[in-house]
Amino acid sequence: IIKLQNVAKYYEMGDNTVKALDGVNISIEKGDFVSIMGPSGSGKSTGMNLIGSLDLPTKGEIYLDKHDISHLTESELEQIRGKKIGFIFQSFNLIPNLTAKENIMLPMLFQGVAKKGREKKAEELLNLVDLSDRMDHYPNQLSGGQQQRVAIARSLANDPEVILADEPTGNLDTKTGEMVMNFLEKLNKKGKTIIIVTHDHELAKKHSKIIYWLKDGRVEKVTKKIKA
Amino acid sequence: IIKLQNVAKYYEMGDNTVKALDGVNISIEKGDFVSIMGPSGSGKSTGMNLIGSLDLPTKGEIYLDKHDISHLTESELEQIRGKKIGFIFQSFNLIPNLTAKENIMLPMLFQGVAKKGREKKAEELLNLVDLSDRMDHYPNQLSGGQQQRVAIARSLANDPEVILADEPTGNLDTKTGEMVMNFLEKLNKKGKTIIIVTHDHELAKKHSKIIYWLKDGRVEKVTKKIKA
Ligand SMILES: Nc1ncnc2c1ncn2[C@@H]1O[C@H](COP(=O)(O)OP(=O)(O)OP(=O)(O)O)[C@@H](O)[C@H]1O
Ligand SMILES: Nc1ncnc2c1ncn2[C@@H]1O[C@H](COP(=O)(O)OP(=O)(O)OP(=O)(O)O)[C@@H](O)[C@H]1O
Ligand SMILES: [Mg+2]
Ligand SMILES: [Mg+2]
Repeated sequence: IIKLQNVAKYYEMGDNTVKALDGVNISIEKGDFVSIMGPSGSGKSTGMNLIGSLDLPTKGEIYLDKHDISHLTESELEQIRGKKIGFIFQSFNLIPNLTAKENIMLPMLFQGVAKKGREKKAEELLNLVDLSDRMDHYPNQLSGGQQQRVAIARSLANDPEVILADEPTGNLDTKTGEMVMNFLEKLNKKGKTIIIVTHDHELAKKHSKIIYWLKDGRVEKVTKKIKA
Repeated sequence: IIKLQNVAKYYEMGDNTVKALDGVNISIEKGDFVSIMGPSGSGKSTGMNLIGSLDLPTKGEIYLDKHDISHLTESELEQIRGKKIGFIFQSFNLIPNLTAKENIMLPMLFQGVAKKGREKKAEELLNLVDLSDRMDHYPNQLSGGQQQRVAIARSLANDPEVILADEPTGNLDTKTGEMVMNFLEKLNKKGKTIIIVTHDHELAKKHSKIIYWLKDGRVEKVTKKIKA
């Protein structure tokens, strides 16, 4: 369903070139549960942005459902993204002047869902991440982990086929983190494709079937779980 | 060195009161290495802000070096903070239009350190967190873990007596996280007081002597390491 072919992402910094990704090949099948791991600065979030069509590569091709998306316009990318991809950002990216509930309703507004439907779905999702009693709080009135859970709920608003989660449990205690991971596994069993970036090797081993290990902008190795 | 006595922090939300902390007693000796753990939303960051004199309690007293700081003015608090306390925030709070190096130099500027001294110290700290090759990047040109490391370096700029770290390894891979924790342990051996919030029980057990467990705004229990 998603393929990165010889992808590179370079940033020009004066007369220095930062190679965030430098020749990466990643192939993800529909219904996979994939983890991406690697040292800080190795290119994981950059990879996620490219996979999620939030950014375009400097070199190489990106295929989503066999379509080459590496040369689409921003508005064409937006169309695909809004319907198919749910993104949980490493720094959450919540809208500061919208409440938790409004933040979760926003993606549905862009897909033309009626108000009653948006409200009902947002309340279900808030209940799922155990934040029903915080729905009218603004992001700066929420704890770090509560903001992360709002970001998680928001990514599920349009029932996307592909969920990209950049360190989704980084700010959560073990119990809450496991609840989130178990829910992602449930979605995966229903056919959703899940790609997570995590620093937690135990978490990655427990829930995903494939782990891509990045180092210095390249894929260092791929480990696969063999069902016993 | 730091004491919270019957401290409460309430937020009025319309006709609802959110009790972020509801009667907390915490006593920290000079040179301690303390961890604070607990579920998401249990009051850890709120507690850290009060300990770090970044906020004032609704009820109760806060003592820093036996002085009751719960009734000082903002400018009096600023004085104490700048000299004595280094804070690593859960969401980093880097200044977006300053480079990594400038962010680290800023606290020293407030303490009247000369430019040469600020630059030298910032470069040492950047080297310590392995970011010498990123010193001229702006926060939005850094990975999540790199931003966290800049926040860590910045907290050490004025060589503070007390270091407060709110989930300092949340965005770091295991190896980089251990490097940070080992450095905090080194500072602790030199006499610094370290207080960290973490969701990583292994980390807390390995490095700290005392763990305060929060739940629903209260201290549920305290566990202490007994040297074998
Ligand atoms: N400005 C505010 N207004 C209203 N409620 C707030 C505000 N700040 C925090 N809270 C609430 O106070 C409680 C404690 O928040 P705090 O940030 O201390 O939690 P935490 O233990 O650090 O959680 P996490 O592990 O998720 O970071 C939360 O339930 C939060 O919703
Ligand atoms: N806009 C940018 N300009 C310049 N360099 C950048 C930019 N964005 C990212 N980088 C660099 O690209 C590299 C990869 O960044 P990326 O955010 O993908 O890392 P990461 O693997 O997600 O790290 P972490 O685990 O710390 O979140 C980093 O070294 C970073 O400094
Ligand atoms: Mg990242
Ligand atoms: Mg917190």
